[in-house]
Amino acid sequence: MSRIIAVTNQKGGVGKTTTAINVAAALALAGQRVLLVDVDPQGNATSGVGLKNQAGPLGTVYQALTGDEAQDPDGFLLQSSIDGLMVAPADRNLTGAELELIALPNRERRLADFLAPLRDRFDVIVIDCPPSLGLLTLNALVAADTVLIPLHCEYFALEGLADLVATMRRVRAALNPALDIEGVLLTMYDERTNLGQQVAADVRAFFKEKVYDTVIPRNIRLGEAPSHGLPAVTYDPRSRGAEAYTALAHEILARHVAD
Amino acid sequence: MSRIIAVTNQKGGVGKTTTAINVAAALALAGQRVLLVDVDPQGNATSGVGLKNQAGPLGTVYQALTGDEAQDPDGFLLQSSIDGLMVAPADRNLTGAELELIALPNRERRLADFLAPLRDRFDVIVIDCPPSLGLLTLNALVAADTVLIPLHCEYFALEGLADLVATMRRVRAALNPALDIEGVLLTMYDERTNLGQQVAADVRAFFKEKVYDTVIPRNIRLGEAPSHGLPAVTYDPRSRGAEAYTALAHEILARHVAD
Ligand SMILES: Nc1ncnc2c1ncn2[C@@H]1O[C@H](COP(=O)(O)OP(=O)(O)OP(=O)(O)O)[C@@H](O)[C@H]1O
Ligand SMILES: Nc1ncnc2c1ncn2[C@@H]1O[C@H](COP(=O)(O)OP(=O)(O)OP(=O)(O)O)[C@@H](O)[C@H]1O
Ligand SMILES: [Mg+2]
Ligand SMILES: [Mg+2]
Repeated sequence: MSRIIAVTNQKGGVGKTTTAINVAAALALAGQRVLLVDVDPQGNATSGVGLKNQAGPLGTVYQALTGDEAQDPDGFLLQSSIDGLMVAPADRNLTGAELELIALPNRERRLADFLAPLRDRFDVIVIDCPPSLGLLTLNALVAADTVLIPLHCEYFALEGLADLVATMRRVRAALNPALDIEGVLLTMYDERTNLGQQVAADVRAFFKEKVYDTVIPRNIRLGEAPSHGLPAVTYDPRSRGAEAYTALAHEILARHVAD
Repeated sequence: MSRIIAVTNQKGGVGKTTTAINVAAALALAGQRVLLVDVDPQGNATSGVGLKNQAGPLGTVYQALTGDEAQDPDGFLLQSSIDGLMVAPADRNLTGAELELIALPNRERRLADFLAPLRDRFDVIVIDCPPSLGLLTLNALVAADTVLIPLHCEYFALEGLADLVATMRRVRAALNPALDIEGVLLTMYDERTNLGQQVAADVRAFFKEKVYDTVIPRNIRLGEAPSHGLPAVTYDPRSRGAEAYTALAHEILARHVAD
């Protein structure tokens, strides 16, 4: 079922990295062969799985995107601490990549070209995106089959959805006709507040069955896990946050079986 | 005391916009002449003060940055609902501005040139930045006298500080020698968690007296206010969030008197 899923939302701090790490790890724990690709210059997904400042034999995602196209993709992958989970790490050189990519041929497809030969070795490839709609996110939208959209149930997060949906429409028209929504995930959900309930109702009305049944509650263990270099699903598997991401991974798998 | 303060941190969702809006509004309510400049393509600061989809007679920040340099800056300003607070609104065209600015002369100084003639009409100019270290944030760092860094007391937010400080050092060396730190603001602080206390202790050890005494607690009214198009300091002035931002505005003023 080799599938490339871009985890994206240009609104900052909505749980993209936390979702990418924990979905990738939970799918690996469920027996899938998973690759986590970090295209965010902040490198939070890389450090969140304990690989901060590490690179493959040929380098990081930065070299994979800006270097010679004939490189062996294996040279950019690292084994994580979890069986079945490999990682293509980021480094802060990616900050400059947006400017460098502009001058390169094929600038929107460089990530798609890098991942193409890896497709048959992984069941799922998860891409963590930066909080913007620039060339790095564009590369992820061109490479991906589907987009998983984490959404913090607050007003500003709702506002940004229209921009994201419009960008996806433009990518579909010009660069990646098959791009679809994998799902919309409500994160840091606090059912006690009116705001949370209102935004959740608006999102379900707009995206309908694309909204996952699984909702991620606010849970401090999700905030603590990265400082230990571990996904929450291995750092504290019985926490509410870890259990929610494990349920989400199973919901994602069940949706594909139904396909 | 005309001062240009860039509110920036490339980490997403740490409270940049909430801080920019409420500091600008609280300073205006304290009798200062304030301009709030929105250079984030998301336009959250613009909608957070009730000016969504509005533009000045000559346009928005997008036109001010990419258009002809001889334009009258007044043509890009709007009056907010608060006496003493003017706004230079953003629009989503700014998403493309990063690519367009690259080809323009003076590309890092276009915001500085736009704000220069406005300096003597305002006591404080507050710039809300996007969650990245691209050309829009670079323009803000070149235009600013100081940087106000909102920091969410969590692991990933701490990680990004090194990149921000390194970028400021590069800007100081090449483009804006006087750039200094206005202050570091602890936001969404929850003193009940170990993580919050640990990160706060690390930040105070590193930034010392630059860290504001005022700390912003997590407070739902700060999340609700933008959906009413009002800063929290006018939407619900007695809320813990509004009182904290009012205290912060007075701490900022007191620090300048001491200069
Ligand atoms: N459900 C949750 N409960 C509690 N804390 C969470 C939850 N999800 C994420 N966090 C914390 O909130 C912060 C923001 O999450 P995260 O970094 O995953 O968001 P992001 O969308 O990737 O941010 P950016 O836009 O900067 O890439 C992090 O410190 C993370 O640890
Ligand atoms: N102290 C607080 N208590 C509760 N909610 C808050 C607080 N500060 C900000 N928020 C809410 O958290 C979310 C993130 O804040 P905000 O949008 O200001 O961050 P930002 O750094 O500007 O994000 P971005 O990186 O996307 O520009 C918003 O929904 C906001 O309403
Ligand atoms: Mg992230
Ligand atoms: Mg913002």
